[in-house]
Amino acid sequence: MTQAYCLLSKKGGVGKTTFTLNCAHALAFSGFRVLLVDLDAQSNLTKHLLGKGKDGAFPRDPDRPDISKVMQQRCAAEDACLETGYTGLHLIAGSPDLDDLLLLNPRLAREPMRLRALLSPLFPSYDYVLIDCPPVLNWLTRMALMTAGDVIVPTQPEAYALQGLDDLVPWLDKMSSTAKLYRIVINMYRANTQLHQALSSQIEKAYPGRVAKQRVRLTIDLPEAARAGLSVFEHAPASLAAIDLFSLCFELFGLSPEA
Amino acid sequence: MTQAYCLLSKKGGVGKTTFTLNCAHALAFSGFRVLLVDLDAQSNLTKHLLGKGKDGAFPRDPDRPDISKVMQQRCAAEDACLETGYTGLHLIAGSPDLDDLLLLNPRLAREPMRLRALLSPLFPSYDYVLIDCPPVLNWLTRMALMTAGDVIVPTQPEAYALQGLDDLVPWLDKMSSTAKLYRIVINMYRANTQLHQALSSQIEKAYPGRVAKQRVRLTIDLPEAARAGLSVFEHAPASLAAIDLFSLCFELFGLSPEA
Ligand SMILES: Nc1ncnc2c1ncn2[C@@H]1O[C@H](COP(=O)(O)OP(=O)(O)OP(=O)(O)O)[C@@H](O)[C@H]1O
Ligand SMILES: Nc1ncnc2c1ncn2[C@@H]1O[C@H](COP(=O)(O)OP(=O)(O)OP(=O)(O)O)[C@@H](O)[C@H]1O
Ligand SMILES: [Mg+2]
Ligand SMILES: [Mg+2]
Repeated sequence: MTQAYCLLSKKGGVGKTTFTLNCAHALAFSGFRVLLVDLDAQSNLTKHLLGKGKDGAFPRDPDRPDISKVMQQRCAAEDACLETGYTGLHLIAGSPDLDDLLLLNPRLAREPMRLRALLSPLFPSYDYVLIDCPPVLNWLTRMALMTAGDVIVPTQPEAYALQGLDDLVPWLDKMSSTAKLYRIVINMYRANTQLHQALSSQIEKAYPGRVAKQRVRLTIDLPEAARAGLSVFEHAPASLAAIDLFSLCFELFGLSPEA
Repeated sequence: MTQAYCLLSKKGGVGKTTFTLNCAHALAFSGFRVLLVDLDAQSNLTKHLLGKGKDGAFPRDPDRPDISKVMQQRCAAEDACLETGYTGLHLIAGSPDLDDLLLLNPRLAREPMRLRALLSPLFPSYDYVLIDCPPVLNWLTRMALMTAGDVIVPTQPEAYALQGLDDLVPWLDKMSSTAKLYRIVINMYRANTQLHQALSSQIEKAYPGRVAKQRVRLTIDLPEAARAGLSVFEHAPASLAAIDLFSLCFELFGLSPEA
């Protein structure tokens, strides 16, 4: 039974891409088949996975299939599933064209099920599907919501990010007749600060039962791993970041620590 | 001679709102007249400045003038300049309606000078205008670019943010026939990490003459101040954050340290 998740937030820079990348690796290293979908015109996830050229250069390739071409039906979804060099980890690439997609295809704004229709035939080939989203709640991320069963919402325990949560949750309720399952994950947690302790408790009180027990601490290992083009499990396997993320995967996906 | 700036980035969560808020306070506290424009549907800047209710509650007010109504010409720009409780600091509020604006007024996508036409009559009343933008490069932030003379681009010295810079600079060149003046500011700088030192140097080499010498360090004082609904100059006036930001204002705006 394929489990599909979208990484969603209104607030920018809370860790959507970082979580997508590292959770995907934890799942693939544990033997599961994982499909990643990069729905962000920024395409950090794609550049991370495909940017293995000299100096992490990201080879521009106008012939590369990507999610924008899939959504315009200029290529078949199964032809867009790219190998990443990691066993069991495939990627449908993002593209800058995502920003112009609505101008090219205005109808997409009224077809919230389009992405689901195009991607769900692929699902039986994967155990997990993770969709990385841009920091926006709009027609495009609505499509992601309709495609995935569940939602993971990273957040910083800080004022502006909390304001983003207050916008996101009503939007989720508005977007689907049955409220989607969503889990909030506290990221960049600085345990030794009163602010983060207080706001983390505040989030847990405001969204009871929705907040992952595992908080992911602020650590230089995560951006270092991104810089190296690696998951934190490869770059810093004994780090607090690796431990936090693996525990998070256990909590979110039931991933067994014995794996 | 009014100086207008937009705070721009493709990458989310790099510090646009934090810089807008705190630089505006530094300027207003120094006796200048400052107009803030919140162009982000998230409206963190607006909620920060107007959210002085109990528990920082942000009073919903359908009659409040905001930038969305100004752009639809449902209210005059000068009527939208709200007092903030700080001398010399005015705000044109953001609104969630910014996300639907293009659906309501599709013509706006083809009128990049519209915002400038609506706001420039206000400029003579202010010494500085700062426009806080959402993390996107599109028709709306293009309007901000056309309205402001200069651009401030906060960035983290981390891989994904650097990828955002590589998208932003060509976009700036494409958007204006004379390349807009832009300054990159390194934010959330962790001086004791090899990663941040190396990537900061890399940014300086890639954008010679464009990167502010002053880097703003990662510090809990900035999110704490945001939580308190204050600028860092009020919340933690002797902090490294206050020093870094004031020095940055000196460098960016020629703000005198004797003020
Ligand atoms: N726990 C953490 N500790 C330290 N740095 C982190 C942590 N999580 C993420 N980061 C770093 O913070 C930055 C923002 O993270 P990321 O890009 O994953 O967020 P995002 O939500 O995908 O942003 P956007 O809204 O732009 O898509 C990145 O440079 C990333 O390496
Ligand atoms: N130098 C810093 N040190 C520590 N925290 C910071 C620093 N600068 C900003 N922050 C915090 O980081 C978070 C992101 O900053 P901010 O919201 O200003 O970024 P932004 O670019 O406006 O984000 P968005 O793309 O969502 O509009 C906020 O919680 C803010 O308080
Ligand atoms: Mg991202
Ligand atoms: Mg902001």
